[in-house]
Amino acid sequence: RCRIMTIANQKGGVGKTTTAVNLAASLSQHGSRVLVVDLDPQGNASTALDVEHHVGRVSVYNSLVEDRPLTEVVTAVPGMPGLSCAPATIDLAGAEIELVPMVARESRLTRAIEAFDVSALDYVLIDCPPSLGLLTVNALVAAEEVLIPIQCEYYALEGLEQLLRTVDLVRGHLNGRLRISTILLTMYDGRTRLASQVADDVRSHFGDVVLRTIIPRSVRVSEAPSYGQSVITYDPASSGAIAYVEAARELAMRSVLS
Amino acid sequence: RCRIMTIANQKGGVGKTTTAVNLAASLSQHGSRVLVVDLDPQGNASTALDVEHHVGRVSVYNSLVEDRPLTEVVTAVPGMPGLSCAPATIDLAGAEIELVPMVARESRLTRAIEAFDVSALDYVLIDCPPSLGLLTVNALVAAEEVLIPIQCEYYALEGLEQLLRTVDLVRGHLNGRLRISTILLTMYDGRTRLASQVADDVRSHFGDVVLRTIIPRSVRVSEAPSYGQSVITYDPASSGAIAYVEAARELAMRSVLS
Ligand SMILES: Nc1ncnc2c1ncn2[C@@H]1O[C@H](COP(=O)(O)OP(=O)(O)OP(=O)(O)O)[C@@H](O)[C@H]1O
Ligand SMILES: Nc1ncnc2c1ncn2[C@@H]1O[C@H](COP(=O)(O)OP(=O)(O)OP(=O)(O)O)[C@@H](O)[C@H]1O
Ligand SMILES: [Mg+2]
Ligand SMILES: [Mg+2]
Repeated sequence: RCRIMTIANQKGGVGKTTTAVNLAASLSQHGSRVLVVDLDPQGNASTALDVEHHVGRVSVYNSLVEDRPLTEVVTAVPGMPGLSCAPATIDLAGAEIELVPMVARESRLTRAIEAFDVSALDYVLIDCPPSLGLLTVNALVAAEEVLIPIQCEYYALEGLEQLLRTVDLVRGHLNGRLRISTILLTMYDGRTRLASQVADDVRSHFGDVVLRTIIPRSVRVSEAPSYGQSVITYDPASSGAIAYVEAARELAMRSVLS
Repeated sequence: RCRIMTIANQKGGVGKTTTAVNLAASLSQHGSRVLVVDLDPQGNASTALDVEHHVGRVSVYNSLVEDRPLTEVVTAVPGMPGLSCAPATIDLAGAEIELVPMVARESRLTRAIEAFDVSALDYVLIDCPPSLGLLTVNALVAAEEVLIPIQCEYYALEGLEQLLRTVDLVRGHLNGRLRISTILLTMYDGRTRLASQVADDVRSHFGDVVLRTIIPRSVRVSEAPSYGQSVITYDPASSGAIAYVEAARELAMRSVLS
């Protein structure tokens, strides 16, 4: 059974893209077949996976707005067997407005994924932009699980209530299967007391949903995308790579049935 | 003459709020009278300035959607003479959709600011959410200057083209006075080659628009909001505070007439 997971948090810069890319790379290195769907008009996940996404190329935009089959959009990630990507292009920036008057505007991505043969996949990871607009709603409707990356910084807790409320709304009206299955603590800087305070807060509030593995702040993680690689292949021995491999293993062990 | 400046970048987590808050604190400490307008539904700037913004409180939302005068929204920042804030509440999350059918939807903030007595102010700094929707467009229409914070990380350059195009569109159709007056390099981590590469790239591309002052990554900067303070008052001797004071001085020296 293919697990469809949306990586969402409207707070900016918390590690959504970094988590989507590095979990996908690690899962595929251990034999899973993974598709990353890039729903962010900036296309950071497409860049990190070294997948072409210049203006005019067929992209997720075409699947959402013109019902283009995903098979025409999905492309293999160079050098990473088992890993593929449905890239985002800048056209996606206009999609939120274009979708507003459309029929079934919240479930365009669901239709595209259902028409795609996911039986050959183990995971679909959907990277979202930093907002709770129609692109993120489409991702929440298409998925069964939500993974929320939470940066170990003070502002991290402020927007959570709004995100939880949006997930509830989507579950209530659009997708009854949706649940917050995973919370991942990211950019943990052991030098500051603040990071451990935020981590403790999150664990006491969300309990077992929070992965035991914490992703440390690691320069190698932020350097990897400039080489079109995940940190898993760029520097496998770095603390960031080791943590993402651990987190992927923990994620794989948690069955959705739990 | 009051300078109205929008702090925008749709890339998430690049230091928009941190820049708005710490420039405002520094300018007001040196005698300027500054208003911070928080246009981000998460209300991070309101939090950092220790201004009440629970649900139901009058906020920028009411000025945008119900034409409530800004005088009823603006409140003094505790302990910081000369500094005031128009806070954001969670209601603002719905504003983008509510504004879509409204008359003059892009210039609601402009009307609110024009009706407000800015002659008693030296600066209005507008903090934006990480998107290019109607809230950010309202900010771009209301302002004469745009300050773009650019994080010294790889993804920082990806979304810039889209931002520049949006500024051009607003200047062409909605606000002929608008110009990108300032670019500020943020979260510079001297330990990585990547940071200096990004900084060099940005300088060679934008020239003198880029402030000479660079904001270093500094733990004290990220701790300050948890005390409801700017880093300027939380730890004035920290590298982050010193850099923001320098940046504020440089900004003040650059007259808009240049
Ligand atoms: N563990 C880490 N250590 C160091 N840097 C990191 C780490 N995780 C992410 N980063 C860096 O922090 C920045 C923000 O991360 P990322 O872009 O993944 O966040 P995001 O939530 O996807 O942002 P957006 O809200 O814009 O989509 C990037 O420059 C990234 O390289
Ligand atoms: N110079 C710095 N050194 C260390 N941490 C910083 C620095 N500047 C900002 N931060 C931290 O990085 C995170 C992102 O900064 P901030 O929230 O200001 O960015 P933003 O662009 O406003 O984010 P959003 O896109 O969500 O509005 C915050 O936790 C902040 O405290
Ligand atoms: Mg991202
Ligand atoms: Mg912000």
